[in-house]
Amino acid sequence: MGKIIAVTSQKGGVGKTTTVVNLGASLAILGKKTLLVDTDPQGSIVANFQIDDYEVQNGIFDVIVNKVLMTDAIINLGIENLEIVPSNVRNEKQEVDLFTHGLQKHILKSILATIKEDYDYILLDCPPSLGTMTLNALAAADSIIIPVQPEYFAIRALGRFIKTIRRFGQESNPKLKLEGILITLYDKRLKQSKEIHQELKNGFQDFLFDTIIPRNSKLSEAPSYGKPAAFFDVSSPGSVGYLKLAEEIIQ
Amino acid sequence: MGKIIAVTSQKGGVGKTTTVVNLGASLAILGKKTLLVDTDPQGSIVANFQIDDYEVQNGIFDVIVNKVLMTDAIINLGIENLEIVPSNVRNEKQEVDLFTHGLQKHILKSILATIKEDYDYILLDCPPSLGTMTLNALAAADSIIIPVQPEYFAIRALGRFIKTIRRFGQESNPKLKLEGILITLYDKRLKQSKEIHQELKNGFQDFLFDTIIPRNSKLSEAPSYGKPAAFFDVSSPGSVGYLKLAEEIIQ
Ligand SMILES: Nc1ncnc2c1ncn2[C@@H]1O[C@H](COP(=O)(O)OP(=O)(O)OP(=O)(O)O)[C@@H](O)[C@H]1O
Ligand SMILES: Nc1ncnc2c1ncn2[C@@H]1O[C@H](COP(=O)(O)OP(=O)(O)OP(=O)(O)O)[C@@H](O)[C@H]1O
Ligand SMILES: [Mg+2]
Ligand SMILES: [Mg+2]
Repeated sequence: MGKIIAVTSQKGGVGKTTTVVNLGASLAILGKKTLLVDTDPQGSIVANFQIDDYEVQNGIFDVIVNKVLMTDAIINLGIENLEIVPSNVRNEKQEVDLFTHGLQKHILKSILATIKEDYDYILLDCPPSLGTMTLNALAAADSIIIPVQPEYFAIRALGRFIKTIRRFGQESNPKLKLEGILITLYDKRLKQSKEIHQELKNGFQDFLFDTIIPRNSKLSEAPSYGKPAAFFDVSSPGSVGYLKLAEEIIQ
Repeated sequence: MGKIIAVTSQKGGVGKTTTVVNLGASLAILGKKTLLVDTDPQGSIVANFQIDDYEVQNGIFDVIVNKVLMTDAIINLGIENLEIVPSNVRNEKQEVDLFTHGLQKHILKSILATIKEDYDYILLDCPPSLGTMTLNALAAADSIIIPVQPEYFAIRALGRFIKTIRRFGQESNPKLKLEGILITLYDKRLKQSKEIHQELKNGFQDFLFDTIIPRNSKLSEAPSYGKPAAFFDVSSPGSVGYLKLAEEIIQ
């Protein structure tokens, strides 16, 4: 069925990578064959699974720049239904090469076309900017998820971002949909969490996921266990949040 | 004396903007004439002081793209010793124009030269990427501060980033110094805070500031008060942290 979902936001540190890793794990648990693709040159999705850089042969860099086959960059984690393509950008020269090759916005789309039908879901992790990799992800995706931390500038930034994506979509990917806006890092001890949640409901009612991801230490500790939270503490609020999100998406 | 300090990191959401706003406020409180410059096209430093976009006439965008005088972009906040230059990028076309003009890496440096001696400190807020605005900030700065959140990939990302900056410094700004690495968002309830702090001490001993900025709700709530935490709750851990940092820098 090959549904491609890009997880993107221009704001940094809002849980794009955490969402890709944990939503991916949840979809896998629920029986959906899932591929995680790291398009962030600074990305370290592999490190969430305690795979060291020296164990990685090929990644999205090698596929896009050196025309390595996508199938040669897919890492099997030994976890049912979950595979990943690391970013594998080792230094700044490689980052520049990736950027230059990425100027052809549809290169990622054509690469994913070669393996799309092997998976139920392909999740694309994006860097915190509207650069070539994010634009490639937007050109390739069927839909996008925008994680939003409930902090004071979230609404303004979100409005601008959605405008930009709509315009880009009209030019380069008219079928691009908004899967949903996901509230992340919700901290119930902070008054702003409730305030901004309400503002988001007022402004973006139809697009907000019902699921809210709470701030939960299990999610940030997960890399020290080498696996997503659902695989070592499935009843933690963070794990439950992402499982619910997966169910919401699968409906 | 005009010391220019760029606050920069490739990781998103680590407190670059929070550091610029609160360190700036602290330097002002300690009697140093301080200017905050927002080089982030997505930036909203003004919103921390409850200034609305429609109240802003000129910003770094107008100075760099339309050759407006820097002095015409400086906003007096009515706070002693503290002024700001907003980013004032209103839409994507402006963001592209800023990018294109920013390809001349020394344009920010020459702009700042016109007002450098009017201040004791000029703090530059950077976006979460090594794009044209960050490169301009690095070319213009006397020194840099790198905020680091103690999370599991912080060390690896930091090492790569410092390498990149060193190389850039050699080419474009040989006198560029590392003012220090600042641990931010330190959460004493998380075991990883202490672990990563220790790893940072082991790897970057001489460059770590003694001051650590704790996670403190006063810092994230500040925008709802329209002023940095030190101006409404000076004894909060967040305020005290940034005041100590200012003292450490002034020495
Ligand atoms: N719900 C959560 N609870 C606790 N910690 C979280 C949660 N979501 C994310 N984090 C932590 O917050 C930090 C930032 O998250 P993450 O790296 O996923 O954001 P990002 O949007 O991918 O950042 P970037 O913009 O740099 O790519 C990480 O240390 C992560 O472990
Ligand atoms: N010490 C702290 N305690 C509590 N909240 C904090 C602290 N530092 C930053 N924050 C909050 O964390 C969020 C991210 O901080 P901030 O915007 O300063 O990071 P940034 O590095 O500038 O992000 P970006 O990479 O998007 O520019 C904001 O909501 C901010 O209020
Ligand atoms: Mg990320
Ligand atoms: Mg910022």
